[in-house]
Amino acid sequence: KEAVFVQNIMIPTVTCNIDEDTETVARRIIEKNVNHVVVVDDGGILKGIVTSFDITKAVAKKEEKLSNVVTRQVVTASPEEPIDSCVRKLKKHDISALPVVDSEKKILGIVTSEQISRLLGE
Amino acid sequence: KEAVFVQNIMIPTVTCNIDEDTETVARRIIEKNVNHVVVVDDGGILKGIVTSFDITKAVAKKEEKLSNVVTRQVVTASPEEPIDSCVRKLKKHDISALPVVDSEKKILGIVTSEQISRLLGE
Ligand SMILES: C[S@@+](CC[C@H](N)C(=O)[O-])C[C@H]1O[C@@H](n2cnc3c(N)ncnc32)[C@H](O)[C@@H]1O
Ligand SMILES: C[S@@+](CC[C@H](N)C(=O)[O-])C[C@H]1O[C@@H](n2cnc3c(N)ncnc32)[C@H](O)[C@@H]1O
Repeated sequence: KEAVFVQNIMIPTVTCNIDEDTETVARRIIEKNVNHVVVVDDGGILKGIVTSFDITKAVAKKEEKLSNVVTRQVVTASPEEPIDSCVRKLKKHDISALPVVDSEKKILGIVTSEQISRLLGE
Repeated sequence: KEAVFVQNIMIPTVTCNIDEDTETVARRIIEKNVNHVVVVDDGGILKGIVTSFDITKAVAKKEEKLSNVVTRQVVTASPEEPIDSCVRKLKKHDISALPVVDSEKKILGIVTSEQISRLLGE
């Protein structure tokens, strides 16, 4: 098995801004057919993450504001990071995606357990 | 690499009944910390699947009834199925979990891309 790195399997991110409302983000998740939306500022810098799990939490807790469901402390990956390191991070935090950032926290892409699992189907 | 089969990595399912409402299922997703809920009848037979993606769809489309967001045509796996076959099914249908059933469609567990990706971290 050749070593695989994040840059080989990362995909483009679907993003939103912290000022958008929950319903708008929910529509984007459905239109783009993804489960993870990365929250960025106007310079493309990582500010948080919102997933379909968080939208579900908003339904369960009757929460309206996006800023109350966004996760701010985001676990990330770097492009040169090996896949086995990502898998350990995903397992440790019980999450299924890692936004990929550069040294200034600028968003470069996202790596998901869906993409990682596909390495086993080849 | 030893061959790995569904029965080696499948986990217990969180289930619901088609008569429950969307908010109750959303609360169960949050309480159990999962993204997939399997819809079963009183005999434990597979009837559909509801995910946090579907609850997000209910928010995006202002849909109240669970029966209008449940996916009825479910792609499944069997306990003796090899993992690479599951990965191809997940990719083909753009989904991230396969309920595991016996020949009578009785629910035995679920296999997710999260569990499959963990095989690469060992
Ligand atoms: C703890 S997981 C539990 C459910 C399931 N394992 C999953 O991955 O969706 C759900 C929570 O993780 C958060 N989350 C997802 N990816 C994350 C990441 N890279 N860093 C920090 N939190 C993340 C989401 O915002 C959500 O509140
Ligand atoms: C097509 S996926 C797209 C988003 C993302 N790839 C994911 O897996 O959540 C979302 C839809 O797939 C459906 N789904 C999930 N697992 C399924 C399965 N095993 N068989 C059929 N449909 C499934 C859900 O009910 C949901 O409506």
